[in-house]
Amino acid sequence: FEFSLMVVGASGLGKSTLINSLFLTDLYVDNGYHSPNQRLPKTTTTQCSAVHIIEGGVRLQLTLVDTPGFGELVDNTECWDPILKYIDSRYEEFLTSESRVNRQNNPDLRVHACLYFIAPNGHGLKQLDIDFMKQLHKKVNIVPIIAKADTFSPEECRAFKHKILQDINQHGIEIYNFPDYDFEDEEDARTNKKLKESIPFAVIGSNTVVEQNGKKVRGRSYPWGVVDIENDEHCDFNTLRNMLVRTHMQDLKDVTNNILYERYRIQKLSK
Amino acid sequence: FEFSLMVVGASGLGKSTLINSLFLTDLYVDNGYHSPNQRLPKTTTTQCSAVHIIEGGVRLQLTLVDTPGFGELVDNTECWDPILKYIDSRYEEFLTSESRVNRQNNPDLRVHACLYFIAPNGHGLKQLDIDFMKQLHKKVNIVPIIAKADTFSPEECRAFKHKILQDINQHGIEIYNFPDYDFEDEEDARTNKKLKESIPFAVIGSNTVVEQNGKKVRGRSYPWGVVDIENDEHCDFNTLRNMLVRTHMQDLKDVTNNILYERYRIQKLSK
Ligand SMILES: Nc1nc2c(ncn2[C@@H]2O[C@H](COP(=O)(O)OP(=O)(O)O)[C@@H](O)[C@H]2O)c(=O)[nH]1
Ligand SMILES: Nc1nc2c(ncn2[C@@H]2O[C@H](COP(=O)(O)OP(=O)(O)O)[C@@H](O)[C@H]2O)c(=O)[nH]1
Repeated sequence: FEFSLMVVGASGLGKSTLINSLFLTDLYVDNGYHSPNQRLPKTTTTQCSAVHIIEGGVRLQLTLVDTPGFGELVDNTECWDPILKYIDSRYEEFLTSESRVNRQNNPDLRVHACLYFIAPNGHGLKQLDIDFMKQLHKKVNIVPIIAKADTFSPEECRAFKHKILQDINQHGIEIYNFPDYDFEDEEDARTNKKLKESIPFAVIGSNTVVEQNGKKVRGRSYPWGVVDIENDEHCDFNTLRNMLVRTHMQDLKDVTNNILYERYRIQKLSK
Repeated sequence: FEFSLMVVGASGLGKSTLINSLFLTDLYVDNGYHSPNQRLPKTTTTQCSAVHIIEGGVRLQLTLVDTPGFGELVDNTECWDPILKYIDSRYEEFLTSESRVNRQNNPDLRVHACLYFIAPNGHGLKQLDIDFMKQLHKKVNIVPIIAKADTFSPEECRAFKHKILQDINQHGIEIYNFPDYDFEDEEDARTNKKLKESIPFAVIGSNTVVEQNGKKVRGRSYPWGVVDIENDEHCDFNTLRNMLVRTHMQDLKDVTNNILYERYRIQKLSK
């Protein structure tokens, strides 16, 4: 089972920490991404690491596409170009392999989801966020994420989410749409509804285990209290993890294959 | 007693909140700055508001220089230009007024300190921060501030401060230097030493009063705990306030007059 996840956002927004938290691995540490000294923040070359992980009993071939240097410069004009090229070249590869006689065992390296990290500063989307999403929304499933959500109090978080959605609608940005499945289960229907209402997910990530009231939790320890990233009162980490890794991974792949890739294919073949 | 304070940093870093916290006023709310709708984030016109406040029994004519739109665009090349122009035109005004016959009552609107807000994301100074400070450090007292310091755990904060100072030294940036006064008092000497060691100040601002263990504090209320901005264990707010409004205000004015303005004057007159 293959899944390719792209991670985009300015340096220091907690991307590596979140990916490690999501998949309970030290992918980034192993690949040397975690060390700031090893990063070259001025490069915008996308970097991939392929990892095998077991999630819920399923062996997952996860490809992580990191996009270092995004938004790092004083002049960030078209800093999405390398990202666009990456996505298109995976589509191109797939198009070529699709037309071969023997096409059973071709890997699917197309980007199935792009986690776009929004800084918890600002009063809404920045111009760069808007420009980036407009360039990418017709090519890849964009899942906007509010990074380092522990910067917000609950009311500020609600207001910020509301403003982000307003900006997204106002600029005609199409983010990944959670389909309304026919839920047999009342519980599942409620969970799905709650999921849709939490967008954009406000996440907090952590690679460390801390103590909270005598029990060990994955979180962040502050002088004024302990964040538990798996507590739904604290952030949407669990919500994101459930939808990405459990309930919606197949749909993200289907939308990529049936809609986004088809759009590329039609454009390419009708030239 | 006049003091002119410039505030620079990207939108949403808590600048208005901090200024209101420092001077216990709603300057920004009164001036309409606080409302995001009234802001035009794409303008980089410096905006001034003059306020009379009483601090420690002294009537202070405080001029606040806000710099909306700083770093807001996709291309931020030379976004410091309007700021440079503002500082130079105040020097020019002063130079002109100094040469008049009757120069007793001329207001001193030269910028005495520039609070530069560093985002608590990233792994150190961003390129824009470095470029800005290099353009401004010979013209104005730069006091770098780590904004929204409640994003950091104590260890992360120490590491970030260390990295910022490293970047500042590496790029030859001259920030405002706290002079070593001859302290008669042991206590004052220790306080001054502690001050110098806290740079850059990691601040948290708040316009709201919240409850912490039954007492009211100015702070931020999170599901996992309450930040008290006046608690030195939580942030350097008190340290910044003391140095800016009490102990070092005169020195900031002296350095501006004796060193920074003189540099401008010599350059101007020797042309
Ligand atoms: N406040 C806060 N800090 C975080 C969070 N996630 C990571 N960090 C910290 O932010 C810093 C940068 O994280 P990193 O994952 O390296 O960011 P990246 O550059 O986007 O990959 C580290 O000091 C992390 O411990 C979070 O959810 N909240
Ligand atoms: N986490 C955190 N949030 C803050 C802090 N100061 C202000 N805020 C919040 O950040 C948002 C933007 O603040 P504002 O003062 O308008 O920022 P400005 O655009 O830089 O003037 C508001 O929701 C504030 O309540 C702080 O120290 N820490």
